[in-house]
Amino acid sequence: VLELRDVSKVYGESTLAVQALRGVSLTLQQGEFVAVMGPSGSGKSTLLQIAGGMEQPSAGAVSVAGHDLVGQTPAERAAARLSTVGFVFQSLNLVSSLTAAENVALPLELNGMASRPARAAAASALAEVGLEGCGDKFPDELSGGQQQRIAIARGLIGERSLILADEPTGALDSVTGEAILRLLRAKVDAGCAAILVTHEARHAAWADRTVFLRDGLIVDDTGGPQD
Amino acid sequence: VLELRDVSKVYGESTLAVQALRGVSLTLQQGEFVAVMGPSGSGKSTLLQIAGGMEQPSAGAVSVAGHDLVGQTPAERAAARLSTVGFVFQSLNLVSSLTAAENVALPLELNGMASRPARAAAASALAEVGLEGCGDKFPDELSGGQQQRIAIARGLIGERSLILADEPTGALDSVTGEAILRLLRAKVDAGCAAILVTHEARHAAWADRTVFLRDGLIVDDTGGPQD
Ligand SMILES: Nc1ncnc2c1ncn2[C@@H]1O[C@H](COP(=O)(O)OP(=O)(O)OP(=O)(O)O)[C@@H](O)[C@H]1O
Ligand SMILES: Nc1ncnc2c1ncn2[C@@H]1O[C@H](COP(=O)(O)OP(=O)(O)OP(=O)(O)O)[C@@H](O)[C@H]1O
Ligand SMILES: [Mg+2]
Ligand SMILES: [Mg+2]
Repeated sequence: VLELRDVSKVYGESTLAVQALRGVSLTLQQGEFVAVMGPSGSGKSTLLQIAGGMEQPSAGAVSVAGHDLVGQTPAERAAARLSTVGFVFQSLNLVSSLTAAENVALPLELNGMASRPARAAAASALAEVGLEGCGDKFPDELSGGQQQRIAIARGLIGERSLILADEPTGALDSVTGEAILRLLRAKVDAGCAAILVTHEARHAAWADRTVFLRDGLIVDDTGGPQD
Repeated sequence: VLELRDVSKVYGESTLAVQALRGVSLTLQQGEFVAVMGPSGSGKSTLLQIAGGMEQPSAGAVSVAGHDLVGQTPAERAAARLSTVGFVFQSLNLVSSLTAAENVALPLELNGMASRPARAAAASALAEVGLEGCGDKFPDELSGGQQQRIAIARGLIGERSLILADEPTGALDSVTGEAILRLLRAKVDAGCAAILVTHEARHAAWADRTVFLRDGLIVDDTGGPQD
């Protein structure tokens, strides 16, 4: 489903250049769940942005569901992403002028689904994250953790072959956080692949293996399934 | 330093009204450090916003450093807040058109300090949170955890008598998170009062006591210092 081969990423030019990733390789099969941990600034979000086609790598190859992302135009990448990748951004990126239900329905409507079935699917996705009845509220009428759960529902909705979740439970209490991990695990067991960036070891334990990043390099990989 | 007496908060009108706080009382002396925990949506951020004078309570009394906040105009509240309260917002609220150093210097400059000493103080505050050398970067050139640390440096800078931190370590790895707690504890030991909202029990353990919120009510308070 996902193949990153020797991916590097540099931000900025010459003296101000920051090397965010240095030759990272990662392969995910269908039904595989990988966690990524590492200190702040080590390249975790950059890895997800490149895997999801939102950022171009400076070097190396990226392919998602068989499509080679590096050779494509931004429009081609966006189209491939819409039907394949579900993304939960670290910065949430909710559209403040849309209600919770409209935000969650957005990926489905952008993919051509009619409004009425998209909104129905959004309502049940919101219920799955414990936000039934909040569909008509705008993001700024909700708490930080409630907003994060809207972003999670939007990232998990629809048939995705790859889910990329960037610290999705950072604003949640441990009970709510575990419920979200259970949901993510169920999506993987139903057949998609997922990468979870987290700072919580007990959340990484839900994955099949954990990759550790430090200064843009993969320094450890727990390999086989956790016993 | 802070006294909340029977504070209630309702958002919205009539049938859509949400009762965020229901008669909450909390008193903080100088040098006292209180943690607040509770499920997502239980009223933690609302409590901090009211304690810091950013939101008006629907009922009850609020006084910070002897000033009664409820009777004041927004301008009077803002002036009292600038010289008294340091705030770390859950949503960060960084000014994207300012650099990291300019964001951190802002509370000092708004309080009348000249640019040059304010920037020098900002540079050392950024170093205290592990971001030396990032002063000239803009927020969107930094990772999520780096942005959170800018917001923390801004909330702790200058002589504050009350620090209100709303889940300041949600985006940080455990090593960086502990370093931030140590910094907050040092500010309290130097004489200010602080409230920390957190979902991590091991971070709440740094405080003198922990208050638990549920559906807008204080349901538990560990009272005396943790043994
Ligand atoms: N501006 C607003 N308008 C309407 N309702 C609001 C507003 N802000 C918060 N609420 C509601 O008030 C309640 C308390 O919100 P608050 O932000 O204080 O929760 P919290 O405990 O900080 O939660 P979290 O852990 O998710 O950040 C929630 O039910 C929320 O939906
Ligand atoms: N748009 C950008 N422009 C310049 N530098 C950037 C940009 N985005 C990230 N960086 C830099 O690249 C490095 C990696 O950033 P990244 O966001 O991938 O870190 P991260 O591991 O996700 O950290 P965190 O845990 O704090 O979210 C950091 O040093 C950061 O400052
Ligand atoms: Mg990140
Ligand atoms: Mg909150």
